[in-house]
This record gives sequence, C-alpha cells and structure tokens, in this order.
Amino acid sequence: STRIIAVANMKGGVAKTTTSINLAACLAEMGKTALVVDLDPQANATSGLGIDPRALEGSIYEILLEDLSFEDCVEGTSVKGLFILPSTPDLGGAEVELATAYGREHRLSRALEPHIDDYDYIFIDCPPSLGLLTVNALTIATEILIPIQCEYFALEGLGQLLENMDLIRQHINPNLELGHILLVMFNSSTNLSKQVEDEVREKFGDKVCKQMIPRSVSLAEAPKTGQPITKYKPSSRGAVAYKAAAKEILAAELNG
Amino acid sequence: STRIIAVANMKGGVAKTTTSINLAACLAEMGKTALVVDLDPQANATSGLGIDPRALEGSIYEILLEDLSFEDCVEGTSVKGLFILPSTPDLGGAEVELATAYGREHRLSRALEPHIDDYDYIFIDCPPSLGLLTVNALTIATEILIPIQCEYFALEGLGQLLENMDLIRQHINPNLELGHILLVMFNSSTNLSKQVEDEVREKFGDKVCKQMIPRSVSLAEAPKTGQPITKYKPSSRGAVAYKAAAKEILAAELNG
Ligand SMILES: Nc1ncnc2c1ncn2[C@@H]1O[C@H](COP(=O)(O)OP(=O)(O)OP(=O)(O)O)[C@@H](O)[C@H]1O
Ligand SMILES: Nc1ncnc2c1ncn2[C@@H]1O[C@H](COP(=O)(O)OP(=O)(O)OP(=O)(O)O)[C@@H](O)[C@H]1O
Ligand SMILES: [Mg+2]
Ligand SMILES: [Mg+2]
Repeated sequence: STRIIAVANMKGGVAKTTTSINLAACLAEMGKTALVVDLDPQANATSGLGIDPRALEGSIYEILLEDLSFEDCVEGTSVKGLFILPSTPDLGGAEVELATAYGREHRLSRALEPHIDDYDYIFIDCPPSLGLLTVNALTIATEILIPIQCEYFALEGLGQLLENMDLIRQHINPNLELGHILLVMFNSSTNLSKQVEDEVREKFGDKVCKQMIPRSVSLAEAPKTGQPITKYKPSSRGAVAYKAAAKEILAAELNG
Repeated sequence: STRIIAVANMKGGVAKTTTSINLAACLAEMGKTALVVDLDPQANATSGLGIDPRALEGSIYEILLEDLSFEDCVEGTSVKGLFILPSTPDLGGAEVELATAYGREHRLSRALEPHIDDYDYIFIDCPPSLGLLTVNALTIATEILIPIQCEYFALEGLGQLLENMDLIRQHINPNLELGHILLVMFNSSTNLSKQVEDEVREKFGDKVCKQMIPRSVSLAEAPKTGQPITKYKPSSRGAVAYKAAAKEILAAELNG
C-alpha cells in the first residue's frame, strides 16, 4: 500500500525540500510512482522541480481552502513517474485561515484520500513550523522522515516535534510512525558533524539511515535548473547518497 | 533613540539567530546596551547565549499570553551590556492562541514599550514564518534586517516578506523601514554565491551591507559554548565579518 511520508522538522534550512525532491526522484527512477506535495508557502519544492509558482491556476492553497479538485492542480515533472502538487505564496495566509475552519486538521487528507492508490510514495514537504499545515501533513502521513542537519541547533527543536507527533498519534492519526531520521549536510572535515552524528545514532539507533547526505554544492545548484540531483549531476556525491538513502527507505517497506 | 531591528526571513536556516546574537554582541562590545528578543519556539537565541530554555520560570510566552512582566523574564549574558528576553518551546502554541486574542498584533509592543529606553539596540530574532509572531516583531520594529543566504532558494520568499512589510507599514506601523540586507554563508569558491550576490546587489543597491558573512565552521560551533563568536573565537573570519557589519549598521544611524 502507499507510503505517505511527511518530511518535517521545525528547524529551518535542514534540507526538507532537498530531501523531498531527491528521494522522490530516486524512487521514480527505480520505477515507482511518486508524488511530492509542497505544503510550504515558499514553494521551494515547486520551483525546485521546474514549475513557476506565480504561473499556476490552482495550487494546494485552493485545495485546502476553496475545495478545488486534486486533478486540477497536480502537475508532471521532468522525471518520468514523478508528480507534484504545487504551492504558491497564497498558502502564507492558510495558517491563520485554517485556525477557525471546520475540519481544519483533515483538509489535506480529505483532498488526497481518493488519489492515494495512484502512487507508491507520497512525500509531503513541510514548512519550518509545527502549525496547522504540518498538522495536516501528520494527519494523513503513515510515517515521518526527519532530516537532521549535522550542526549544534539541530537537536534543539527535535523534542517538540516528537511530542507533537505523539499528540497527533493519540488524537488524530493512530497509524503515524517515526520512519527514518536522515543526517544531512554532513561535513566530514569538522568535529561538529561527527559529534552530532554520534549523538543522534546513540539516541535513535536503527531509525537513523546508515547513509548520510554530504554537504555538496551541486545539491544547492540543482534547484536553479528545476531538476532533481539525479538529472542535474547523476554521478555527484549528492546523487549517489540520495540513491543509497532511497534504497534504505525502499528496503524498510519490504521488511514491513 | 533606540533602534528596534527585526531580523526576519521566512526562509529557514539563513542565520537569523546567528546574526541576531552576533550583531548584538558586537554592538555591546562597542559600548552599546543591547537586547536580543527570542521570538522563536525553537529558542535557539536563548540556548546560543548560554541559557537553558527548559530551566526558565518566565519567558516571552508568558509575556505575550499571560501578562507576565518584562522584569521577571529578562536575563543577562556572558557579555557586558548584552541582555536577552528568552524563549521556550511553549511559544509553539502562541501562533494559534494569538489568532483569536485581543490586540493580537500589539502584544509584544505593549510589553516592550516601557523598557525601550533602557537599550540602544533591540534585535528581535524571528521564527522562519510570516505568522503572528513575526507580525508582532514588525509592529514594534523601527527597521527590518533581512539575512540572505547565498543560495538559489534565497530569493524565493523575499517578495512575500517585502509585501508583508508594506502591509504592516500601511495598517499597523508607519515607522517600519527596510534597514539592511546582509549576505550570509558566502562561499567564495562557488559560482552560486557570486551569482546570488550580484543579483541581490543589483536589486537592492545600498540597502545591502558591503560586508558579507563567510561560511565558517566556528560560527556553527560557537552556539555550543553558549557564547557569541566575539567571545568564542574573536579573531576568526566570522567574528571579523560580524564586527565590520555591526560598524556599518552603527554608521547608518549617524547619517540618520
Ligand atoms: N547536502 C547539501 N549540501 C549543500 N547544500 C544543501 C544540501 N542540502 C540542502 N542544501 C541547500 O541548503 C539550503 C537549505 O535546504 P532546503 O531549502 O532544502 O531546506 P529546508 O529545510 O527545506 O528549508 P525551509 O526550512 O526553509 O523549508 C538550500 O539552499 C539547499 O539548496
Ligand atoms: N556564516 C556561517 N557559516 C557557517 N555556519 C553558519 C553560518 N551562519 C549560521 N550558521 C549555521 O547554520 C545553521 C542555521 O543558522 P541559524 O540557526 O542562525 O539560522 P536561522 O535562520 O535562525 O534558522 P531558523 O529559520 O530555524 O530560525 C546553524 O546551525 C548555524 O550555526
Ligand atoms: Mg523547504
Ligand atoms: Mg533561528
């Protein structure tokens, strides 16, 4: 059955978008059908996959707040088998608008529900907060993937995210599990990265992907071309690392 | 009179906290009295200045939502002349709680107003969103400082931030100005950094600080010690760069 993976961490700039785009692209290249849901008003996943957020007729904003249909919004990308539900800056108003709307936590799940079986993997790229947009993602997700940057502030907000996850599991979505933790922007020449790695592996054990994502300029360059790293520089360290991480995620499914 | 600088950018991980801590510390070392207001539930500015958010009796959360007084919360730091109004994870609930509260945009300004004259500079470290916490900061700020990371996604959310700034100026705070734009995490060995620099200087001219902040590991290490870079490694590239940027900000005042 479809795996719905919320890529979430309230810490900003920890490669939530980079991870959503590139894991989804790797799985599509392995023959899976994958969807990226861009749930961030910055619309970085949208532009990172080559779509201009300002040129869109309909986006996730209209789906959540104006009942526009899924079919009218979903778009293809430059990768076969990879699709995106794009975002626009309008989504910026959604946190406050959702605060007093009926069924506010279930808006995304109601819109996605009828289409879930069309995809093997759905990645939801969350904004850097634990507000109602992220709650909508955790309401429909089967698992959460947490990218952790190998730097000091990385562990600060983690406790809150795990607490919120438990609350969602208790009150809204009993199926939600902690899937993987992915260590990103690992810089092998500094002690800092090694210290964070040791601390995270000690605390979370097997939940942490064996594969880490190195800090690498080609990963920061790829979004400018509107392509995932597997198309922009398929043999770069970033592409090789995301492919190995995607295989780990795929394998986790087979073991059940 | 006191300069109240909101350090804001909805893009995550662009050194809002690192800039708030280190500019405030540099100005304190030049003999000014400075306050950092931590308006982020992650409480990175709080821990980055050596205070344990979990050990606090009162924080910015109680000030905004429970009318606790400023004096009961403000704390000193390891730097003479530098103070902090700390945050805790409780602030995570504030966005939703504020949505329906009376005077929701003015809660921070009402709490700070009586104490503004005690400081030469007040830096407000904003969370990575344009929600009610950032609106509270822009309601009392005299100017906004926007850190821009020298990477592709950096320019995506900027338009929205400037639009929101205009709206706040029209409806709530006519004194709010765009102060400085600070280019951060500049990596001189990549084309990407140079391209973003050229684009930002072309678009914003003199608003962009001449001084850029280089990507440097000691800036990422400093928060672990609870000290600003000027105390952790005073002669590092990061410390030298923040000192030069602080001088530019100071000079802007003298010219009026
Ligand atoms: N492994 C990497 N090496 C180098 N740069 C990277 C890497 N991963 C991501 N980046 C760059 O770091 C920046 C932050 O990444 P990204 O935007 O994916 O993070 P995010 O968590 O989605 O941010 P936000 O919190 O704003 O949504 C981007 O400019 C991105 O291109
Ligand atoms: N010039 C620099 N060189 C190297 N690392 C840096 C630099 N500036 C900041 N960092 C590191 O980059 C990460 C992001 O910086 P910081 O937390 O200050 O950003 P932020 O914008 O406050 O993030 P958030 O959006 O989560 O509030 C931190 O781990 C910080 O230590
Ligand atoms: Mg993102
Ligand atoms: Mg911060």
